[in-house]
Amino acid sequence: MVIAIVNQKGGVGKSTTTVNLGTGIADIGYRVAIIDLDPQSNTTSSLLGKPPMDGPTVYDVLDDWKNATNALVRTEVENLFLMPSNINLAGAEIELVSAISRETRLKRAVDSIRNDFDFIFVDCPPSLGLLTLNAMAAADNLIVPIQCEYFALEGLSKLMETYEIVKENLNPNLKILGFLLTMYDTRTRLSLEVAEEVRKYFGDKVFKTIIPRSVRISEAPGFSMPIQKFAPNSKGAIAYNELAKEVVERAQKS
Amino acid sequence: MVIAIVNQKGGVGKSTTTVNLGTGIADIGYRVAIIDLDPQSNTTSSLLGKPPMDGPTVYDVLDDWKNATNALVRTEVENLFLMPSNINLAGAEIELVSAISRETRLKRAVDSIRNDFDFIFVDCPPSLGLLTLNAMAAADNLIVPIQCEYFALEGLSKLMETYEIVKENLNPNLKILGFLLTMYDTRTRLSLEVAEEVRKYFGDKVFKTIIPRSVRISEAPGFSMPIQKFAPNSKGAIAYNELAKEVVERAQKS
Ligand SMILES: Nc1ncnc2c1ncn2[C@@H]1O[C@H](COP(=O)(O)OP(=O)(O)OP(=O)(O)O)[C@@H](O)[C@H]1O
Ligand SMILES: Nc1ncnc2c1ncn2[C@@H]1O[C@H](COP(=O)(O)OP(=O)(O)OP(=O)(O)O)[C@@H](O)[C@H]1O
Ligand SMILES: [Mg+2]
Ligand SMILES: [Mg+2]
Repeated sequence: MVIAIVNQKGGVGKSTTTVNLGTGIADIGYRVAIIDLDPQSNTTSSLLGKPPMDGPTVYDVLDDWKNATNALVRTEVENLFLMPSNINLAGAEIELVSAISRETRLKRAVDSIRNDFDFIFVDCPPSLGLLTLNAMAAADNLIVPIQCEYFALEGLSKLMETYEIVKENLNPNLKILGFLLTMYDTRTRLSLEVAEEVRKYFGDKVFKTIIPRSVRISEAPGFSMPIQKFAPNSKGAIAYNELAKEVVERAQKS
Repeated sequence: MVIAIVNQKGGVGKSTTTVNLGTGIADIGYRVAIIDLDPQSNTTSSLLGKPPMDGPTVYDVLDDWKNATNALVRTEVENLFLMPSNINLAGAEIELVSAISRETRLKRAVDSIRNDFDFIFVDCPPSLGLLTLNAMAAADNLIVPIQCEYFALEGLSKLMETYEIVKENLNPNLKILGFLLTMYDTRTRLSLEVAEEVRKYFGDKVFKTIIPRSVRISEAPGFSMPIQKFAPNSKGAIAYNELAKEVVERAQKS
């Protein structure tokens, strides 16, 4: 199953969720690939430290889908592979505008590796441009991280609009696997109010698992480790492992 | 003076800084305009509640610079005016690609209102695409908010590269007014380490004022108020007022 992690709002936990959810599912025993489609390459640095010096990256894969298998590298986590991004990707949004089949270039690549993995996650940049459209065209499902802050609901109507457009024009089978509440701070009313509001809108589509705000989660990337390796007994690691189980369950039902 | 608030990393406090710094400077007595160049329009909703139902927005101004004066609306803050954005702006990145003088459309508009204000702030989306290029081409100075988290330094080299390209090709007088440390959490080592690292790289360019992580700051947009109106004696309001003084001082020297 191919899952894109999307939300054009910045800093809501897309990369953090991609790394820690991917690890949680790999730890269960599934074969997982992560594609870093964000030019900032936060996911790549969270798993590898530095983008690899040589070899193809996701930029080369958008250029030629046949690079896909060679672009996958092992990570420190068993069963978890990564298609890294690097700074070249920053130019892709503009370069793709005039390319042939500009919205489905990633889909060609993903389809060529789909049978080698149980789950493929795609981390997206904070925009609804051509990179995110490529991810939505290639995916079976979306996961939408929502930060428990005031601006959380503002951009969702545009995201849902884009989802409908992609479904109509590029990928009729696309579904939303769920909305994930992140950086939930039990000490503030704001988190509670936002969570209630999100559940009012999206009901059962909201994952039962809530990711708490936790300093350990924000420290882990500095050691190039997912939270499960950096602080295995922390509330962040437990939450992402719970989420992994919930995602697998939903995937089997869908 | 025209100041663009830029950082392609998402969720670092660009909109929050635009609203609260703009208010701090307007409260001193200067005439201030804020341009919301982010399709998410978080700055617009922080000051107005909802994007205005009619009248030109920044999207119409990019289309025709003569709309600039009509697009400015009063806010609840004395001396503070806003050029709002709305959802139409989301299409602008792709629409601008083939437009005439695509990188300097905002500059034409800003130049037509520049003499009516002491300060003009431009809030940018989390990307280095055509909207942010327009802001950098129109600005005299940049302020770069940096969240005190691990990923903070990752994207800065690309931002500096873009700054150099804009200086060489579009705006030779562009300068960096300063780097602003935001969401500083005194309880964590991570904030301390990131702050030290940033000062090592950028020395005196880093503002002395540090913005603390504060729940009151994240609650204020829910009441469509800047922090100075929502919680005037909070550490967040005091910090942004300190920053306002520091920005005015630096502006007078530059
Ligand atoms: N549950 C959490 N608790 C505390 N900090 C968190 C949590 N999740 C993420 N963070 C931190 O918040 C910041 C933003 O998270 P992240 O980079 O994953 O968001 P993103 O949506 O991928 O951002 P972008 O829009 O720039 O791609 C990071 O510094 C990260 O370490
Ligand atoms: N000093 C602070 N303390 C606590 N929360 C903050 C602070 N500054 C900003 N926030 C909150 O963090 C979130 C991100 O801030 P903001 O939206 O201003 O960042 P941004 O860089 O404009 O994001 P984007 O990249 O999406 O445009 C918001 O929910 C905001 O309320
Ligand atoms: Mg990210
Ligand atoms: Mg913003």
